[in-house]
Amino acid sequence: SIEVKNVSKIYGRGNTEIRAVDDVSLQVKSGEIVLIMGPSGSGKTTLLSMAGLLLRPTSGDIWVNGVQATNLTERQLPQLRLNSIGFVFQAYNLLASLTARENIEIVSNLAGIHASQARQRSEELLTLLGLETRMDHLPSDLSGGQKQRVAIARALANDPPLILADEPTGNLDSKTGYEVMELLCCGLGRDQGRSIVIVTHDHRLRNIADRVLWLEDGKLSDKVVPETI
Amino acid sequence: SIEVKNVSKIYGRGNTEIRAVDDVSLQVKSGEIVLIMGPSGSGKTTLLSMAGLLLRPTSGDIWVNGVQATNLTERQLPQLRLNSIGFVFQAYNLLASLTARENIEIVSNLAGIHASQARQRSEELLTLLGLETRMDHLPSDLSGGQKQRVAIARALANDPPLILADEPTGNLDSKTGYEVMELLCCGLGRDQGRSIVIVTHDHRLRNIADRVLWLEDGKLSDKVVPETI
Ligand SMILES: Nc1ncnc2c1ncn2[C@@H]1O[C@H](COP(=O)(O)OP(=O)(O)OP(=O)(O)O)[C@@H](O)[C@H]1O
Ligand SMILES: Nc1ncnc2c1ncn2[C@@H]1O[C@H](COP(=O)(O)OP(=O)(O)OP(=O)(O)O)[C@@H](O)[C@H]1O
Ligand SMILES: [Mg+2]
Ligand SMILES: [Mg+2]
Repeated sequence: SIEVKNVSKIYGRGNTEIRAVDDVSLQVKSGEIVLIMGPSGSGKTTLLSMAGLLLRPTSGDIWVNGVQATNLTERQLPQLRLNSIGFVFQAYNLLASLTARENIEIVSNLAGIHASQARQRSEELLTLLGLETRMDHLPSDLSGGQKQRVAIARALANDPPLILADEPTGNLDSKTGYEVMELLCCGLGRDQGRSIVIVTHDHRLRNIADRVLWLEDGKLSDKVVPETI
Repeated sequence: SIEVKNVSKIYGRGNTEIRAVDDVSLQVKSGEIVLIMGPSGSGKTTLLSMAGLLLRPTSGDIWVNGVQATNLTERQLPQLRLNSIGFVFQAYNLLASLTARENIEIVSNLAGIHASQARQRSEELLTLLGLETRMDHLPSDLSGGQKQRVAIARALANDPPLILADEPTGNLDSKTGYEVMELLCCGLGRDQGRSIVIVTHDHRLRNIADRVLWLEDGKLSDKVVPETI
């Protein structure tokens, strides 16, 4: 689960100050899937990064799995992140010198999972995502959508109780995007209470959401703007 | 205009050989907008990169604006690219140490355009793309969709006769994506005969296309698979 309370983020100072996230509060329970949609530049990545403990809020509080993260020191955050959060980055952030499977296994190793079990897990996930023939390739030899799927597999590696995904289908065709949606919402034992927050521009993902929220100019609301046709 | 004739691309050797593009032929006339859709990993970026003279085909020929590019030496290609092709990269490929406007002005400078005219052009394009408040920011301070729009502006900087865009709306919300479509298809004097090839997963772009092609396992056809609902 995740709770964000009166959280704001200001970048810059003085004339160049920008209030990217403005007094946002949000709660996602176990087993819930919440979508956050909104215009480009509205603060979605900034909000998700704070929820994922990758960025300090300017003000406000954050609880991850019941732990008040905003009260922890910088040194305590990595452990909480590793064990509780699977983050899918908008730009994937894969390690360039590791193969697809190694990019996934490394997060299992860091969490103390045995090498053979880590290997089995990475193979299972990559196969579910249609990448069984690309497992030993470096990111530079993968297509955009293949890298995106490796990033998704990595977030699922340690079966975390919280998944935060930043535009996970942006580079996927309709069919592959559908399979990813299926996996996130219904595959891999989600009935065990995992919370999922998906930032997306893809209106089709609304089919798997319990709730859809709208972020505009850093402010959250539930008045979702329908698709422009 | 662009013509691609019996073009193939093979990556790797022996066991790891992958035929990413398989005997593809394609012709796009002046004033035409052609979409290329297809599954993730099917060869779209590879095909577009060869059309954009960024990647040598393993076999086949390519004509850009009537010039047989496959007959030129490596040293002759940059000039042809600079003057004839505007390329929007799937991963944007912006220069990290230059601001949004500088990323656009540098391609104008390289083409011999005066600094003041280059500046006017970059401001016009960034404003049309909704980025007037972000012109002096570095890519690291921009959202994913803002970087994507800078990449689009850069491709349009020198008003080239050929635009090749690799998934130009993947990180844009519906309304912003619509404005980009409008710009590509109908803004900026397209009636002057510019050819546009757009690789995309976004079925809404079909509204502005003259033709839609389908690439699967490196092979091109016109049997387009409809959206999975
Ligand atoms: N440098 C490379 N070395 C080896 N294989 C590569 C290389 N670049 C791409 N490939 C492979 O070639 C195939 C086609 O890649 P390409 O990037 O053209 O796909 P795409 O259609 O653009 O996919 P997406 O929609 O995911 O962007 C993929 O299977 C990819 O893994
Ligand atoms: N490090 C930074 N310094 C200054 N401004 C920033 C920084 N990072 C982001 N911004 C600005 O904050 C605003 C929100 O950015 P954010 O990346 O959260 O948007 P977003 O909703 O994810 O957009 P997109 O849909 O395009 O990915 C944008 O206007 C962006 O330019
Ligand atoms: Mg973003
Ligand atoms: Mg691609």
